[in-house]
Amino acid sequence: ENASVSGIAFQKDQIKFTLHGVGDVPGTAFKILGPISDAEVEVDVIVQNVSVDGKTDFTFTVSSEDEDTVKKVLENVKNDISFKKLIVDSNIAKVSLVGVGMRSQAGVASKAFKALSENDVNIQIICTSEIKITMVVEKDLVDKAVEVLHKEFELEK
Amino acid sequence: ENASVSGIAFQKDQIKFTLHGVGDVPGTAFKILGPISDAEVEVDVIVQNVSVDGKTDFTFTVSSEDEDTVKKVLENVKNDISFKKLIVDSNIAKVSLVGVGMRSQAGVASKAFKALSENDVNIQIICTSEIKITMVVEKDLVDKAVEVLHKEFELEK
Ligand SMILES: C[C@@H](O)[C@H](N)C(=O)O
Ligand SMILES: C[C@@H](O)[C@H](N)C(=O)O
Repeated sequence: ENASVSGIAFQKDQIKFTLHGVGDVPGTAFKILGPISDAEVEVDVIVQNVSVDGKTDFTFTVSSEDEDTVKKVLENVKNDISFKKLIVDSNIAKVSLVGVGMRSQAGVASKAFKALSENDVNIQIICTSEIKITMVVEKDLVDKAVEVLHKEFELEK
Repeated sequence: ENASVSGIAFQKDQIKFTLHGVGDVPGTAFKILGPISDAEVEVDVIVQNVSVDGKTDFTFTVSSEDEDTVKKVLENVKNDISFKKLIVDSNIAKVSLVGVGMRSQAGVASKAFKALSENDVNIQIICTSEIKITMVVEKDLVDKAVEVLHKEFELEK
């Protein structure tokens, strides 16, 4: 199992924007991200879960330096997309486990989640692909998270 | 922009489990995924967005053949994790855009979202990493989604 995790990556200077309570209809994701991309802002993580009662949350992270640009863009699209509230959080960091064949091992993910929970690191966002588990945690906890995961997966620092 | 998308992947025989309304405290993700991994079930996508009022939704997909195993496992953990309801949906498929350097191009994501919305394909889940945009759509729409994305990004079938 350990053999499949090849490294831990992290990124601190990010800011998270969450549009809480958007309508789950075709076009919503484009109405949010289209204007952001037109403003030439680089987006990192995009995450959206299933809707319940027709509403869902749409979250994306950008570099901290783009905070004002994104706020302006979202101000302009406010009338085009209905959402209950905008949650902006700059007190975050991204931590990723990188490896190959990870997907087939819920064990890797659960091992990472266990190690973080034993060290009181709350996981705010989780998003996985075949070779990567991406998590967002509180900025102050990212160093601890990276250390805990290095130890858990027996990786060199 | 197009140059950065190298392919489209899809997977049909999946089933999506969503624990709606879990507590956003350390240990929750492990309590859900630990038993699933102990049962040797292969998990594909795991996605969780930020919590609002201390609650969030935890979704993961597995192969359709593992439906009964996962249901049994979740039945056993029900008392250990508080959640409002379990939503199980086998009418889904995964569609992914694969490429390099994709992250830096919100443009790629917004282009994909636009093309899908113009063809009335609703996106149920979105989860991105640097080289991949993963989406979950209704099973009946996956062929159309793949075709639309091939055309949009000028890829060979
Ligand atoms: C919420 C958003 O993803 C919507 N379902 C869409 O397809 O654009
Ligand atoms: C919801 C779940 O991810 C929780 N925040 C945890 O850390 O386990």
